[in-house]
Amino acid sequence: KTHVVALANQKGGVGKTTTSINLSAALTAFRKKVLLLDLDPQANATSGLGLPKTEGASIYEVLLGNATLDSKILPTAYARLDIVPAEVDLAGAEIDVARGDRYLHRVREAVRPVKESNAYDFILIDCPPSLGILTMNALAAVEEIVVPMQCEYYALEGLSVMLRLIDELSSSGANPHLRLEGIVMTMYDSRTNLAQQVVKEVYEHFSDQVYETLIPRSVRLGEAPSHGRPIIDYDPSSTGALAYRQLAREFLTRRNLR
Amino acid sequence: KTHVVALANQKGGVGKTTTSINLSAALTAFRKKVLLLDLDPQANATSGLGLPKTEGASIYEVLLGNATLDSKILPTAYARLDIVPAEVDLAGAEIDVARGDRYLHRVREAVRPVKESNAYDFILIDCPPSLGILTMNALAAVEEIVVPMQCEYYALEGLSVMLRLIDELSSSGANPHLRLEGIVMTMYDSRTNLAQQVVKEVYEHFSDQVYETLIPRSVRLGEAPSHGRPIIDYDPSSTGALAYRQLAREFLTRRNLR
Ligand SMILES: Nc1ncnc2c1ncn2[C@@H]1O[C@H](COP(=O)(O)OP(=O)(O)OP(=O)(O)O)[C@@H](O)[C@H]1O
Ligand SMILES: Nc1ncnc2c1ncn2[C@@H]1O[C@H](COP(=O)(O)OP(=O)(O)OP(=O)(O)O)[C@@H](O)[C@H]1O
Ligand SMILES: [Mg+2]
Ligand SMILES: [Mg+2]
Repeated sequence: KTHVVALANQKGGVGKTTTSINLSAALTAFRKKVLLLDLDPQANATSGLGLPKTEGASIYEVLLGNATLDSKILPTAYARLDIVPAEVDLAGAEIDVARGDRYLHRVREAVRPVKESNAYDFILIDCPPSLGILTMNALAAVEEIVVPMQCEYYALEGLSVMLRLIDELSSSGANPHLRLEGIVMTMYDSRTNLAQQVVKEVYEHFSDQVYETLIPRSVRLGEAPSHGRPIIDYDPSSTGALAYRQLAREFLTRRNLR
Repeated sequence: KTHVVALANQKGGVGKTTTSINLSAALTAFRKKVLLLDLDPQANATSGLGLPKTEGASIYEVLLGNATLDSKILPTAYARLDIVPAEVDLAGAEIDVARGDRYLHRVREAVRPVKESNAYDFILIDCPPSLGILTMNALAAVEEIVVPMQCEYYALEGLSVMLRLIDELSSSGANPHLRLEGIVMTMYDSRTNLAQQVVKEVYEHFSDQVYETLIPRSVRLGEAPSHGRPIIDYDPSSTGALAYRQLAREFLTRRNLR
Protein backbone atom coordinates (compact mmCIF):
# COMPACT_ATOMS: atom_id res chain seq x y z
CA LYS A 1 0.00 0.00 0.00
CA THR A 2 1.27 3.43 -0.98
CA HIS A 3 1.09 6.17 1.66
CA VAL A 4 0.75 9.77 0.45
CA VAL A 5 2.31 12.34 2.79
CA ALA A 6 2.46 16.16 2.57
CA LEU A 7 5.31 18.20 4.02
CA ALA A 8 3.40 21.38 4.78
CA ASN A 9 3.70 24.55 6.82
CA GLN A 10 2.63 27.98 5.60
CA LYS A 11 5.50 29.57 7.57
CA GLY A 12 8.42 30.11 5.28
CA GLY A 13 11.90 28.67 5.67
CA VAL A 14 11.09 26.07 8.36
CA GLY A 15 12.77 23.12 6.60
CA LYS A 16 9.96 21.67 4.43
CA THR A 17 12.20 21.09 1.42
CA THR A 18 15.19 19.97 3.48
CA THR A 19 12.98 17.44 5.27
CA SER A 20 11.29 16.29 2.02
CA ILE A 21 14.61 15.54 0.38
CA ASN A 22 16.41 14.05 3.35
CA LEU A 23 13.52 12.03 4.76
CA SER A 24 12.91 10.63 1.26
CA ALA A 25 16.55 9.67 0.83
CA ALA A 26 16.78 8.17 4.32
CA LEU A 27 13.63 6.10 3.69
CA THR A 28 15.25 4.61 0.59
CA ALA A 29 18.19 3.62 2.79
CA PHE A 30 15.61 1.52 4.67
CA ARG A 31 14.80 -0.08 1.29
CA LYS A 32 11.56 1.87 0.77
CA LYS A 33 10.60 3.13 -2.68
CA VAL A 34 9.76 6.84 -2.63
CA LEU A 35 8.33 9.33 -5.12
CA LEU A 36 9.03 12.95 -4.22
CA LEU A 37 6.51 15.37 -5.76
CA ASP A 38 7.79 18.98 -5.86
CA LEU A 39 4.70 21.18 -5.67
CA ASP A 40 6.56 24.44 -5.02
CA PRO A 41 7.19 26.83 -7.97
CA GLN A 42 10.53 27.64 -6.31
CA ALA A 43 11.51 24.07 -7.29
CA ASN A 44 13.99 23.76 -4.42
CA ALA A 45 13.42 20.00 -3.99
CA THR A 46 14.17 19.61 -7.71
CA SER A 47 17.50 21.46 -7.61
CA GLY A 48 18.33 20.08 -4.18
CA LEU A 49 18.39 16.61 -5.79
CA GLY A 50 20.49 17.79 -8.69
CA LEU A 51 17.78 18.01 -11.36
CA PRO A 52 17.29 20.96 -13.71
CA LYS A 53 14.13 23.09 -13.60
CA THR A 54 12.87 22.28 -17.09
CA GLU A 55 9.90 24.16 -18.52
CA GLY A 56 6.96 21.79 -18.95
CA ALA A 57 8.42 19.06 -16.71
CA SER A 58 6.26 19.78 -13.67
CA ILE A 59 2.82 18.58 -12.60
CA TYR A 60 1.29 21.73 -14.18
CA GLU A 61 -0.02 20.03 -17.32
CA VAL A 62 -1.33 17.15 -15.21
CA LEU A 63 -3.35 19.54 -13.04
CA LEU A 64 -4.97 20.92 -16.19
CA GLY A 65 -5.84 17.40 -17.35
CA ASN A 66 -3.45 17.44 -20.31
CA ALA A 67 -1.04 14.73 -19.14
CA THR A 68 -0.70 11.88 -16.65
CA LEU A 69 1.45 12.10 -13.54
CA ASP A 70 3.21 8.93 -14.63
CA SER A 71 4.59 10.74 -17.68
CA LYS A 72 6.29 13.36 -15.46
CA ILE A 73 8.14 10.95 -13.16
CA LEU A 74 11.93 11.13 -13.47
CA PRO A 75 14.61 8.97 -11.85
CA THR A 76 17.16 10.63 -9.54
CA ALA A 77 20.78 9.60 -8.98
CA TYR A 78 19.48 7.45 -6.12
CA ALA A 79 17.96 4.00 -6.49
CA ARG A 80 14.41 3.74 -5.16
CA LEU A 81 13.99 7.57 -5.25
CA ASP A 82 12.05 9.13 -8.16
CA ILE A 83 10.86 12.71 -8.52
CA VAL A 84 8.19 14.78 -10.24
CA PRO A 85 10.13 18.04 -10.66
CA ALA A 86 8.80 21.59 -10.39
CA GLU A 87 9.39 24.71 -12.46
CA VAL A 88 8.60 28.41 -12.17
CA ASP A 89 5.55 28.11 -14.44
CA LEU A 90 3.88 26.09 -11.69
CA ALA A 91 3.04 29.45 -10.14
CA GLY A 92 0.68 29.99 -13.05
CA ALA A 93 -1.15 26.81 -12.08
CA GLU A 94 -2.57 28.58 -9.02
CA ILE A 95 -4.53 31.00 -11.20
CA ASP A 96 -5.46 28.48 -13.93
CA VAL A 97 -6.65 25.86 -11.46
CA ALA A 98 -8.54 28.43 -9.34
CA ARG A 99 -10.59 29.54 -12.33
CA GLY A 100 -11.68 26.00 -13.23
CA ASP A 101 -13.92 23.50 -11.47
CA ARG A 102 -12.96 20.87 -8.90
CA TYR A 103 -10.10 23.24 -8.18
CA LEU A 104 -9.24 21.60 -4.84
CA HIS A 105 -9.11 18.02 -6.13
CA ARG A 106 -6.69 18.26 -9.03
CA VAL A 107 -3.64 16.90 -7.16
CA ARG A 108 -5.71 14.09 -5.63
CA GLU A 109 -6.93 13.05 -9.09
CA ALA A 110 -3.43 13.33 -10.54
CA VAL A 111 -1.88 11.19 -7.81
CA ARG A 112 -4.59 8.51 -7.65
CA PRO A 113 -3.40 6.26 -10.55
CA VAL A 114 0.20 6.30 -9.29
CA LYS A 115 -0.94 5.61 -5.73
CA GLU A 116 -3.13 2.70 -6.87
CA SER A 117 -0.29 1.20 -8.93
CA ASN A 118 1.54 0.58 -5.62
CA ALA A 119 4.84 1.25 -7.35
CA TYR A 120 6.02 3.23 -4.29
CA ASP A 121 5.89 2.76 -0.53
CA PHE A 122 5.61 6.55 -0.07
CA ILE A 123 4.71 9.59 -2.14
CA LEU A 124 6.04 12.72 -0.37
CA ILE A 125 4.76 16.15 -1.48
CA ASP A 126 6.92 19.24 -0.81
CA CYS A 127 4.56 22.21 -0.41
CA PRO A 128 5.11 25.95 -0.95
CA PRO A 129 5.05 28.37 2.02
CA SER A 130 1.40 29.41 1.77
CA LEU A 131 -2.15 28.13 2.17
CA GLY A 132 -2.96 28.83 -1.45
CA ILE A 133 -4.43 26.55 -4.12
CA LEU A 134 -1.35 24.30 -4.49
CA THR A 135 -1.02 23.57 -0.77
CA MET A 136 -4.78 23.13 -0.31
CA ASN A 137 -4.72 20.67 -3.20
CA ALA A 138 -1.96 18.72 -1.48
CA LEU A 139 -3.88 18.67 1.82
CA ALA A 140 -6.92 17.29 -0.02
CA ALA A 141 -4.81 14.61 -1.71
CA VAL A 142 -2.93 13.08 1.22
CA GLU A 143 -3.78 10.85 4.20
CA GLU A 144 -1.13 12.33 6.46
CA ILE A 145 0.82 15.50 7.03
CA VAL A 146 4.30 15.96 8.44
CA VAL A 147 4.76 19.53 9.70
CA PRO A 148 8.41 20.68 9.85
CA MET A 149 8.82 23.48 12.37
CA GLN A 150 11.82 25.67 13.12
CA CYS A 151 12.55 26.26 16.79
CA GLU A 152 11.58 29.91 16.55
CA TYR A 153 8.79 32.14 17.83
CA TYR A 154 7.05 32.93 14.52
CA ALA A 155 7.04 29.24 13.58
CA LEU A 156 5.36 28.47 16.90
CA GLU A 157 2.70 31.07 16.17
CA GLY A 158 1.95 29.53 12.78
CA LEU A 159 1.67 25.97 14.09
CA SER A 160 -1.80 26.42 15.58
CA VAL A 161 -3.09 27.81 12.26
CA MET A 162 -1.86 24.69 10.47
CA LEU A 163 -3.26 22.27 13.05
CA ARG A 164 -6.64 24.03 13.07
CA LEU A 165 -6.78 23.70 9.29
CA ILE A 166 -6.06 19.97 9.46
CA ASP A 167 -8.94 19.56 11.93
CA GLU A 168 -11.28 21.55 9.70
CA LEU A 169 -10.42 19.57 6.56
CA SER A 170 -10.98 16.22 8.26
CA SER A 171 -14.07 17.13 10.30
CA SER A 172 -15.76 18.96 7.38
CA GLY A 173 -15.42 15.89 5.19
CA ALA A 174 -13.18 17.65 2.64
CA ASN A 175 -10.60 14.96 3.48
CA PRO A 176 -11.99 12.68 6.19
CA HIS A 177 -8.86 10.50 6.36
CA LEU A 178 -6.48 13.41 6.88
CA ARG A 179 -4.37 13.21 10.03
CA LEU A 180 -1.28 14.83 11.46
CA GLU A 181 1.46 12.23 11.20
CA GLY A 182 3.89 14.33 13.21
CA ILE A 183 5.70 17.58 13.92
CA VAL A 184 9.44 17.64 13.15
CA MET A 185 11.48 20.20 15.07
CA THR A 186 14.19 21.54 12.76
CA MET A 187 17.26 23.79 13.01
CA TYR A 188 17.50 23.04 16.72
CA ASP A 189 20.39 24.86 18.39
CA SER A 190 20.70 23.46 21.91
CA ARG A 191 22.83 26.44 22.99
CA THR A 192 19.98 28.95 22.74
CA ASN A 193 17.18 29.42 25.27
CA LEU A 194 14.81 30.31 22.45
CA ALA A 195 15.11 26.86 20.85
CA GLN A 196 14.80 25.10 24.18
CA GLN A 197 11.72 27.14 25.11
CA VAL A 198 10.02 26.54 21.77
CA VAL A 199 10.68 22.77 21.94
CA LYS A 200 9.37 22.67 25.51
CA GLU A 201 6.23 24.57 24.48
CA VAL A 202 5.55 22.25 21.52
CA TYR A 203 6.04 19.14 23.66
CA GLU A 204 3.68 20.52 26.31
CA HIS A 205 0.88 21.19 23.83
CA PHE A 206 1.33 18.42 21.29
CA SER A 207 3.42 15.80 23.09
CA ASP A 208 2.62 12.54 21.32
CA GLN A 209 2.48 14.24 17.92
CA VAL A 210 6.08 15.50 18.03
CA TYR A 211 8.87 13.32 16.71
CA GLU A 212 11.48 12.58 19.34
CA THR A 213 14.15 13.17 16.70
CA LEU A 214 15.26 16.82 16.79
CA ILE A 215 16.99 17.94 13.59
CA PRO A 216 20.00 20.03 14.71
CA ARG A 217 21.08 23.23 12.97
CA SER A 218 24.01 22.07 10.85
CA VAL A 219 25.68 24.02 8.07
CA ARG A 220 26.29 20.76 6.15
CA LEU A 221 22.51 20.57 5.61
CA GLY A 222 22.69 24.02 4.04
CA GLU A 223 25.63 23.05 1.85
CA ALA A 224 24.23 19.77 0.53
CA PRO A 225 21.62 21.26 -1.86
CA SER A 226 24.29 23.28 -3.70
CA HIS A 227 25.81 19.90 -4.62
CA GLY A 228 22.41 18.42 -5.51
CA ARG A 229 22.81 15.64 -2.95
CA PRO A 230 20.85 14.57 0.12
CA ILE A 231 22.79 14.77 3.37
CA ILE A 232 23.20 10.98 3.73
CA ASP A 233 25.21 11.06 0.50
CA TYR A 234 26.89 14.47 0.86
CA ASP A 235 28.19 13.88 4.39
CA PRO A 236 27.04 10.50 5.75
CA SER A 237 28.58 10.92 9.23
CA SER A 238 27.37 14.49 9.86
CA THR A 239 24.88 15.29 12.64
CA GLY A 240 22.30 16.11 9.94
CA ALA A 241 22.67 12.71 8.27
CA LEU A 242 22.38 10.89 11.58
CA ALA A 243 19.28 12.93 12.49
CA TYR A 244 17.46 12.27 9.22
CA ARG A 245 18.28 8.56 9.38
CA GLN A 246 16.90 8.57 12.92
CA LEU A 247 13.80 10.46 11.74
CA ALA A 248 13.18 7.91 8.98
CA ARG A 249 13.48 5.08 11.50
CA GLU A 250 11.03 6.81 13.84
CA PHE A 251 8.68 7.60 10.94
CA LEU A 252 8.58 3.91 10.01
CA THR A 253 8.34 2.63 13.60
CA ARG A 254 5.46 4.91 14.52
CA ARG A 255 3.39 3.60 11.65
CA ASN A 256 4.08 -0.03 12.48
CA LEU A 257 2.86 0.64 15.98
CA ARG A 258 -0.35 2.33 14.90
CA LYS B 1 7.24 63.14 -0.18
CA THR B 2 6.23 59.67 0.99
CA HIS B 3 8.24 56.74 -0.37
CA VAL B 4 6.45 53.38 -0.66
CA VAL B 5 8.76 50.37 -0.26
CA ALA B 6 8.03 46.62 -0.45
CA LEU B 7 10.02 44.04 1.51
CA ALA B 8 9.62 41.11 -0.85
CA ASN B 9 11.17 37.72 -1.60
CA GLN B 10 9.17 34.64 -2.55
CA LYS B 11 11.69 32.45 -0.71
CA GLY B 12 10.40 31.72 2.74
CA GLY B 13 12.11 32.59 6.00
CA VAL B 14 14.75 34.98 4.64
CA GLY B 15 14.08 37.83 7.11
CA LYS B 16 11.36 39.89 5.36
CA THR B 17 9.35 40.45 8.53
CA THR B 18 12.42 40.88 10.76
CA THR B 19 13.75 43.51 8.34
CA SER B 20 10.33 45.22 7.98
CA ILE B 21 9.98 45.65 11.73
CA ASN B 22 13.57 46.54 12.55
CA LEU B 23 14.25 48.80 9.58
CA SER B 24 10.98 50.62 10.35
CA ALA B 25 11.90 51.09 14.01
CA ALA B 26 15.45 52.16 13.20
CA LEU B 27 14.16 54.72 10.68
CA THR B 28 12.00 56.27 13.41
CA ALA B 29 15.15 56.57 15.51
CA PHE B 30 16.39 58.84 12.68
CA ARG B 31 13.22 60.88 13.24
CA LYS B 32 11.39 59.50 10.17
CA LYS B 33 7.66 58.75 10.31
CA VAL B 34 6.90 55.23 9.12
CA LEU B 35 3.75 53.27 8.36
CA LEU B 36 4.27 49.50 8.33
CA LEU B 37 1.68 47.67 6.24
CA ASP B 38 1.46 43.94 7.10
CA LEU B 39 0.31 42.23 3.91
CA ASP B 40 1.02 38.67 5.09
CA PRO B 41 -1.89 36.53 6.42
CA GLN B 42 0.62 35.06 8.89
CA ALA B 43 0.54 38.54 10.52
CA ASN B 44 4.07 38.17 11.91
CA ALA B 45 4.85 41.89 11.61
CA THR B 46 1.68 42.55 13.61
CA SER B 47 2.55 40.24 16.49
CA GLY B 48 6.25 41.11 16.26
CA LEU B 49 5.27 44.67 17.23
CA GLY B 50 3.05 43.50 20.05
CA LEU B 51 -0.33 43.98 18.40
CA PRO B 52 -3.12 41.40 18.42
CA LYS B 53 -4.36 39.77 15.20
CA THR B 54 -7.91 41.12 15.29
CA GLU B 55 -10.48 39.86 12.79
CA GLY B 56 -11.48 42.66 10.45
CA ALA B 57 -8.53 44.89 11.36
CA SER B 58 -6.47 44.19 8.23
CA ILE B 59 -6.40 45.78 4.77
CA TYR B 60 -8.82 43.08 3.55
CA GLU B 61 -11.94 45.28 3.57
CA VAL B 62 -9.96 48.08 1.93
CA LEU B 63 -8.93 45.80 -0.95
CA LEU B 64 -12.60 45.01 -1.54
CA GLY B 65 -13.44 48.72 -1.58
CA ASN B 66 -15.46 48.64 1.64
CA ALA B 67 -13.17 50.82 3.78
CA THR B 68 -10.32 53.33 3.55
CA LEU B 69 -6.75 52.46 4.49
CA ASP B 70 -6.74 55.43 6.84
CA SER B 71 -9.41 53.76 8.97
CA LYS B 72 -7.18 50.70 9.52
CA ILE B 73 -4.08 52.56 10.73
CA LEU B 74 -3.19 51.84 14.36
CA PRO B 75 -0.48 53.39 16.54
CA THR B 76 2.25 51.14 17.98
CA ALA B 77 4.09 51.56 21.28
CA TYR B 78 6.68 53.56 19.33
CA ALA B 79 6.34 57.21 18.40
CA ARG B 80 6.50 57.86 14.65
CA LEU B 81 5.70 54.17 13.87
CA ASP B 82 2.14 53.24 12.88
CA ILE B 83 0.88 49.94 11.52
CA VAL B 84 -1.90 48.46 9.40
CA PRO B 85 -2.15 45.01 11.00
CA ALA B 86 -2.86 41.69 9.30
CA GLU B 87 -5.06 38.74 10.22
CA VAL B 88 -5.60 35.19 8.99
CA ASP B 89 -8.65 36.19 6.94
CA LEU B 90 -6.33 38.14 4.66
CA ALA B 91 -5.64 34.76 3.00
CA GLY B 92 -9.22 34.91 1.74
CA ALA B 93 -8.41 38.20 0.03
CA GLU B 94 -6.27 36.36 -2.53
CA ILE B 95 -9.30 34.49 -3.86
CA ASP B 96 -11.78 37.39 -3.54
CA VAL B 97 -9.47 39.90 -5.23
CA ALA B 98 -8.46 37.41 -7.99
CA ARG B 99 -12.10 36.94 -9.01
CA GLY B 100 -12.74 40.70 -9.33
CA ASP B 101 -11.45 43.31 -11.77
CA ARG B 102 -8.34 45.47 -11.47
CA TYR B 103 -7.12 42.64 -9.29
CA LEU B 104 -3.48 43.78 -9.45
CA HIS B 105 -4.08 47.42 -8.51
CA ARG B 106 -6.06 47.11 -5.29
CA VAL B 107 -3.14 47.80 -2.93
CA ARG B 108 -1.96 50.71 -5.07
CA GLU B 109 -5.42 52.29 -4.95
CA ALA B 110 -5.70 51.63 -1.22
CA VAL B 111 -2.34 53.23 -0.47
CA ARG B 112 -2.66 56.25 -2.78
CA PRO B 113 -4.65 58.58 -0.46
CA VAL B 114 -2.33 57.88 2.49
CA LYS B 115 0.73 58.36 0.30
CA GLU B 116 -0.60 61.66 -1.07
CA SER B 117 -1.39 62.94 2.44
CA ASN B 118 2.38 62.92 3.11
CA ALA B 119 1.72 61.95 6.70
CA TYR B 120 4.68 59.52 6.55
CA ASP B 121 8.23 59.60 5.22
CA PHE B 122 7.99 55.87 4.40
CA ILE B 123 5.33 53.24 3.93
CA LEU B 124 6.95 49.78 4.25
CA ILE B 125 4.99 46.71 3.09
CA ASP B 126 5.86 43.27 4.55
CA CYS B 127 5.02 40.67 1.89
CA PRO B 128 4.14 36.98 2.20
CA PRO B 129 6.52 34.27 0.87
CA SER B 130 4.98 33.83 -2.57
CA LEU B 131 4.39 35.57 -5.89
CA GLY B 132 0.64 35.38 -5.49
CA ILE B 133 -1.98 38.13 -5.71
CA LEU B 134 -1.00 39.91 -2.46
CA THR B 135 2.70 40.18 -3.34
CA MET B 136 1.98 41.14 -6.96
CA ASN B 137 -0.33 43.85 -5.67
CA ALA B 138 2.45 45.17 -3.48
CA LEU B 139 4.92 45.17 -6.39
CA ALA B 140 2.43 47.17 -8.44
CA ALA B 141 1.93 49.67 -5.63
CA VAL B 142 5.51 50.57 -4.71
CA GLU B 143 8.34 52.58 -6.27
CA GLU B 144 11.08 50.51 -4.72
CA ILE B 145 11.78 47.03 -3.42
CA VAL B 146 14.14 45.92 -0.69
CA VAL B 147 14.95 42.20 -1.06
CA PRO B 148 16.07 40.52 2.18
CA MET B 149 18.15 37.45 1.41
CA GLN B 150 19.51 34.85 3.80
CA CYS B 151 23.06 33.70 3.14
CA GLU B 152 22.00 30.26 1.91
CA TYR B 153 21.96 28.36 -1.36
CA TYR B 154 18.19 28.17 -1.96
CA ALA B 155 17.86 31.89 -1.25
CA LEU B 156 20.54 32.54 -3.87
CA GLU B 157 18.60 30.47 -6.39
CA GLY B 158 15.43 32.46 -5.77
CA LEU B 159 17.10 35.86 -6.11
CA SER B 160 17.31 35.76 -9.90
CA VAL B 161 13.58 34.95 -10.13
CA MET B 162 12.77 38.02 -8.05
CA LEU B 163 15.10 40.33 -9.98
CA ARG B 164 13.76 39.12 -13.33
CA LEU B 165 10.23 39.85 -12.15
CA ILE B 166 11.18 43.40 -11.12
CA ASP B 167 12.62 43.96 -14.62
CA GLU B 168 9.49 42.59 -16.27
CA LEU B 169 7.12 44.75 -14.19
CA SER B 170 9.03 47.95 -14.94
CA SER B 171 9.81 47.30 -18.63
CA SER B 172 6.25 46.06 -19.40
CA GLY B 173 4.77 49.26 -18.02
CA ALA B 174 2.85 47.46 -15.24
CA ASN B 175 4.86 49.63 -12.84
CA PRO B 176 7.29 51.80 -14.82
CA HIS B 177 8.79 53.45 -11.73
CA LEU B 178 9.59 50.18 -9.98
CA ARG B 179 13.24 49.73 -9.07
CA LEU B 180 15.35 47.53 -6.82
CA GLU B 181 16.36 49.72 -3.89
CA GLY B 182 18.72 47.09 -2.52
CA ILE B 183 19.48 43.53 -1.42
CA VAL B 184 19.95 43.00 2.35
CA MET B 185 22.03 39.98 3.34
CA THR B 186 20.54 38.51 6.51
CA MET B 187 21.43 35.80 9.07
CA TYR B 188 25.07 36.12 8.11
CA ASP B 189 27.30 33.72 10.08
CA SER B 190 30.90 34.68 9.32
CA ARG B 191 32.15 31.31 10.61
CA THR B 192 30.62 29.30 7.77
CA ASN B 193 32.03 28.98 4.24
CA LEU B 194 28.49 28.76 2.89
CA ALA B 195 27.60 32.26 4.09
CA GLN B 196 30.89 33.69 2.84
CA GLN B 197 30.46 32.05 -0.57
CA VAL B 198 26.88 33.25 -0.95
CA VAL B 199 27.81 36.83 0.00
CA LYS B 200 30.74 36.74 -2.43
CA GLU B 201 28.50 35.46 -5.22
CA VAL B 202 25.86 38.15 -4.60
CA TYR B 203 28.46 40.92 -4.54
CA GLU B 204 29.99 39.64 -7.78
CA HIS B 205 26.66 39.65 -9.66
CA PHE B 206 24.85 42.57 -8.07
CA SER B 207 27.61 44.65 -6.45
CA ASP B 208 26.17 48.16 -6.27
CA GLN B 209 22.67 46.87 -5.42
CA VAL B 210 23.76 45.09 -2.22
CA TYR B 211 23.75 46.95 1.07
CA GLU B 212 27.15 47.02 2.68
CA THR B 213 25.45 46.32 6.01
CA LEU B 214 25.35 42.56 6.65
CA ILE B 215 22.75 41.55 9.22
CA PRO B 216 24.45 38.92 11.44
CA ARG B 217 22.70 35.81 12.72
CA SER B 218 21.82 36.72 16.29
CA VAL B 219 19.47 34.84 18.59
CA ARG B 220 18.38 38.16 20.14
CA LEU B 221 16.66 38.96 16.81
CA GLY B 222 14.74 35.71 17.14
CA GLU B 223 13.77 36.45 20.74
CA ALA B 224 12.58 40.05 20.22
CA PRO B 225 9.29 39.21 18.42
CA SER B 226 8.12 37.03 21.32
CA HIS B 227 8.26 40.21 23.41
CA GLY B 228 6.54 42.27 20.70
CA ARG B 229 9.48 44.65 20.50
CA PRO B 230 11.90 45.70 17.74
CA ILE B 231 15.53 44.87 18.45
CA ILE B 232 16.55 48.50 19.10
CA ASP B 233 14.17 48.47 22.07
CA TYR B 234 14.52 44.82 23.16
CA ASP B 235 18.33 44.84 23.24
CA PRO B 236 19.74 48.17 22.06
CA SER B 237 23.43 47.17 22.28
CA SER B 238 23.10 43.77 20.54
CA THR B 239 24.77 43.07 17.20
CA GLY B 240 21.31 42.92 15.63
CA ALA B 241 20.37 46.39 16.88
CA LEU B 242 23.65 47.89 15.68
CA ALA B 243 23.22 46.26 12.27
CA TYR B 244 19.67 47.50 11.73
CA ARG B 245 20.60 51.01 12.84
CA GLN B 246 23.45 50.91 10.35
CA LEU B 247 21.12 49.58 7.66
CA ALA B 248 18.71 52.45 8.29
CA ARG B 249 21.57 54.94 8.00
CA GLU B 250 22.73 53.35 4.74
CA PHE B 251 19.14 53.21 3.44
CA LEU B 252 18.78 56.97 4.05
CA THR B 253 22.25 57.89 2.74
CA ARG B 254 21.85 55.97 -0.52
CA ARG B 255 18.69 57.86 -1.35
CA ASN B 256 20.21 61.24 -0.60
CA LEU B 257 23.03 60.41 -2.97
CA ARG B 258 20.74 59.35 -5.79
N1 LIG C 1 18.77 21.65 10.12
C1 LIG C 1 19.25 22.63 9.35
N2 LIG C 1 20.45 23.19 9.66
C2 LIG C 1 20.93 24.22 8.92
N3 LIG C 1 20.31 24.74 7.85
C3 LIG C 1 19.13 24.23 7.50
C4 LIG C 1 18.53 23.14 8.21
N4 LIG C 1 17.35 22.84 7.61
C5 LIG C 1 17.22 23.69 6.57
N5 LIG C 1 18.29 24.51 6.49
C6 LIG C 1 18.49 25.62 5.56
O1 LIG C 1 17.55 26.63 5.93
C7 LIG C 1 16.93 27.18 4.78
C8 LIG C 1 15.42 26.92 4.86
O2 LIG C 1 15.15 25.55 4.71
P1 LIG C 1 14.16 25.01 3.57
O3 LIG C 1 14.39 25.74 2.32
O4 LIG C 1 14.25 23.54 3.54
O5 LIG C 1 12.77 25.46 4.22
P2 LIG C 1 11.35 25.47 3.51
O6 LIG C 1 10.35 25.42 4.58
O7 LIG C 1 11.31 24.47 2.45
O8 LIG C 1 11.36 26.96 2.83
P3 LIG C 1 10.19 27.55 1.90
O9 LIG C 1 9.16 28.01 2.89
O10 LIG C 1 10.84 28.69 1.15
O11 LIG C 1 9.74 26.43 1.03
C9 LIG C 1 17.58 26.52 3.58
O12 LIG C 1 18.58 27.39 3.10
C10 LIG C 1 18.17 25.24 4.13
O13 LIG C 1 19.33 24.85 3.44
N1 LIG D 1 19.52 37.98 11.68
C1 LIG D 1 18.81 37.03 12.30
N2 LIG D 1 19.39 36.27 13.23
C2 LIG D 1 18.70 35.27 13.84
N3 LIG D 1 17.42 34.96 13.56
C3 LIG D 1 16.79 35.69 12.64
C4 LIG D 1 17.43 36.77 11.95
N4 LIG D 1 16.54 37.31 11.08
C5 LIG D 1 15.40 36.60 11.21
N5 LIG D 1 15.54 35.64 12.16
C6 LIG D 1 14.56 34.61 12.55
O1 LIG D 1 14.46 33.73 11.43
C7 LIG D 1 13.10 33.40 11.18
C8 LIG D 1 12.74 33.86 9.78
O2 LIG D 1 12.72 35.28 9.72
P1 LIG D 1 11.40 36.07 9.22
O3 LIG D 1 10.20 35.44 9.79
O4 LIG D 1 11.63 37.51 9.48
O5 LIG D 1 11.51 35.77 7.67
P2 LIG D 1 10.38 36.01 6.57
O6 LIG D 1 11.08 36.12 5.28
O7 LIG D 1 9.53 37.14 6.99
O8 LIG D 1 9.55 34.65 6.64
P3 LIG D 1 8.20 34.33 5.81
O9 LIG D 1 8.72 33.94 4.46
O10 LIG D 1 7.54 33.21 6.54
O11 LIG D 1 7.40 35.59 5.80
C9 LIG D 1 12.28 34.08 12.26
O12 LIG D 1 12.03 33.14 13.26
C10 LIG D 1 13.19 35.19 12.76
O13 LIG D 1 12.97 35.49 14.12
MG1 LIG E 1 10.71 24.72 0.43
MG1 LIG F 1 7.41 37.21 7.09
